[in-house]
Amino acid sequence: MLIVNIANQKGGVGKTTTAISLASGLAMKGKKTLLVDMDPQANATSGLGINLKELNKTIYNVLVGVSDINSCIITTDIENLSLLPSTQDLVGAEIELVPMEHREKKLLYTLKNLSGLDYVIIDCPPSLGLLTLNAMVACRYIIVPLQCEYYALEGLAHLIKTIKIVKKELNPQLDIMGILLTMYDARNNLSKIVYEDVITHFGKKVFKTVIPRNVRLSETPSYGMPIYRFDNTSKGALSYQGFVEEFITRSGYN
Amino acid sequence: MLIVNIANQKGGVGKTTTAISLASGLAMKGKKTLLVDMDPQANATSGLGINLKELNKTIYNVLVGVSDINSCIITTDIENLSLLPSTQDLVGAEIELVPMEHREKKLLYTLKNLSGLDYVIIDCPPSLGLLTLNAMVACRYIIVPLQCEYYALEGLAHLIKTIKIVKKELNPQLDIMGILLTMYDARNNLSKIVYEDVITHFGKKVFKTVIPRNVRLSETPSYGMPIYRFDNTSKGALSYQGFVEEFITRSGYN
Ligand SMILES: Nc1ncnc2c1ncn2[C@@H]1O[C@H](COP(=O)(O)OP(=O)(O)OP(=O)(O)O)[C@@H](O)[C@H]1O
Ligand SMILES: Nc1ncnc2c1ncn2[C@@H]1O[C@H](COP(=O)(O)OP(=O)(O)OP(=O)(O)O)[C@@H](O)[C@H]1O
Ligand SMILES: [Mg+2]
Ligand SMILES: [Mg+2]
Repeated sequence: MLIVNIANQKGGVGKTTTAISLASGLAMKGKKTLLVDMDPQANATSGLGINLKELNKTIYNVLVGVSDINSCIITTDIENLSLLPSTQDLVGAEIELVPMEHREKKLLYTLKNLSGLDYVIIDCPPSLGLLTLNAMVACRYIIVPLQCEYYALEGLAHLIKTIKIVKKELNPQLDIMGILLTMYDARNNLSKIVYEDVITHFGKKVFKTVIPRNVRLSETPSYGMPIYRFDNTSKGALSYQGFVEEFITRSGYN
Repeated sequence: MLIVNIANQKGGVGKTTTAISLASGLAMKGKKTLLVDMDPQANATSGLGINLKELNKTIYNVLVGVSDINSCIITTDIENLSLLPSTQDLVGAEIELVPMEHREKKLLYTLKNLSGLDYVIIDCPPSLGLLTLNAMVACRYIIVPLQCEYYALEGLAHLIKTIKIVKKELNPQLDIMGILLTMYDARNNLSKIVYEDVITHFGKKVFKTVIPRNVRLSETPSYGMPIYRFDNTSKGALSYQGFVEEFITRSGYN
């Protein structure tokens, strides 16, 4: 079982879109995959068409409560893809976890109760607080979606510094699997500048697949389905399919 | 002195771009304005060309430490615009504030030590944690930038619910001044659908000015200046100038 985290404290860079596209892409290739939604916005949950109001148990019950993770996981319309859903109440967890013992290891201990899975993909909120920290302590790899814009690039150094500290203090197996460039717009110079800059600094750590800006990717969440089901011939679907292939190679699984 | 908060827990919707464009627009009209950067990403600080490494004191010293706010405020190269800068260390404040008394009122008490200002504009991080809560308790109005996309629209109900609770429990004078539609792309249907939906539900609460998607707005932060200095004839600059006018009318100040 390989645990991978999709993280970046910069908001709106494509974390959820990448988490859903990767998890569903792996499931459609027959890999048993669990998507964990660690964001109080619960976008990964609604992006798969799940109605938040119908959920009895969520990740909140697992992190702050005493529920067993297996009683909170639900199936989705996609074969081989299951989901640990989020809730807006999770926003309180960041405060409730603070006084607890092993507050940054709650997710790590919970995921140990899972079996029969090939991959666990974790979608993170846009912050470096206790929820993202829990995900960084629990995972083997981090994938960093990077929007081709200035503020996103600026925040990268801080994210990498944080990952190094977590690796040294809490999770020695932690590594960045790669940086995925998202919302690349070939018509605009800024995208090219950011792309060149990232390749120069991070070389092989940058996924060869670049995700273009593609309106179908922003439309698909309103239909509650991954891009492959919404418009399988779109540039968005094709680029994420390429990313899933590259991910499988980098993860060393076949 | 009117205190206004730019907030939305959804990431990447244009909070910082709106905060900088509003604060600098007001200053250029001769209003004494302070921009408060409450985000550990410190984008409002770097977006005004300030080098984070050269800062001795920041908002961290004010919220968690014991420094007087007036000793932490710096001038910018825009006349009438001053800044309370942020730092990446602010990410620790969310945890350090939890055990403190009046943890949600730290900013409120601090801003009481200010004088000689017409406006205070607060840029918030993409979350509903203690930093954003402090800003909601301290302000009179909230402006909600709303990206014309599905996930952003979905999060609006949760944001409004949270604002109602803060108004009832902590800050009775709190109101939403308005919802500002951002990154509107006339070529794409989704923008029109979101626009219609918001107007139907929120009517007059929606600013008449709509901010179009404009590449100059994503380029300007890398030059460390507000849009008016970078490209004053761009669609981005013209639409934000219209917004500043509308803001002055709605705020009742002249
Ligand atoms: N390649 C793309 N092209 C066009 N739109 C995209 C693309 N990727 C994502 N989007 C849209 O951009 C917005 C931001 O993406 P998304 O919500 O996945 O980012 P995020 O990093 O998860 O945001 P947050 O920081 O709020 O969690 C969404 O409305 C999404 O539908
Ligand atoms: N109208 C616009 N057109 C094009 N790009 C824009 C526009 N407004 C903002 N941007 C760019 O989009 C990105 C997101 O905007 P911004 O950083 O202001 O959002 P935010 O809500 O402050 O993000 P965060 O949630 O991370 O704080 C930035 O790179 C910014 O330069
Ligand atoms: Mg997300
Ligand atoms: Mg911002």
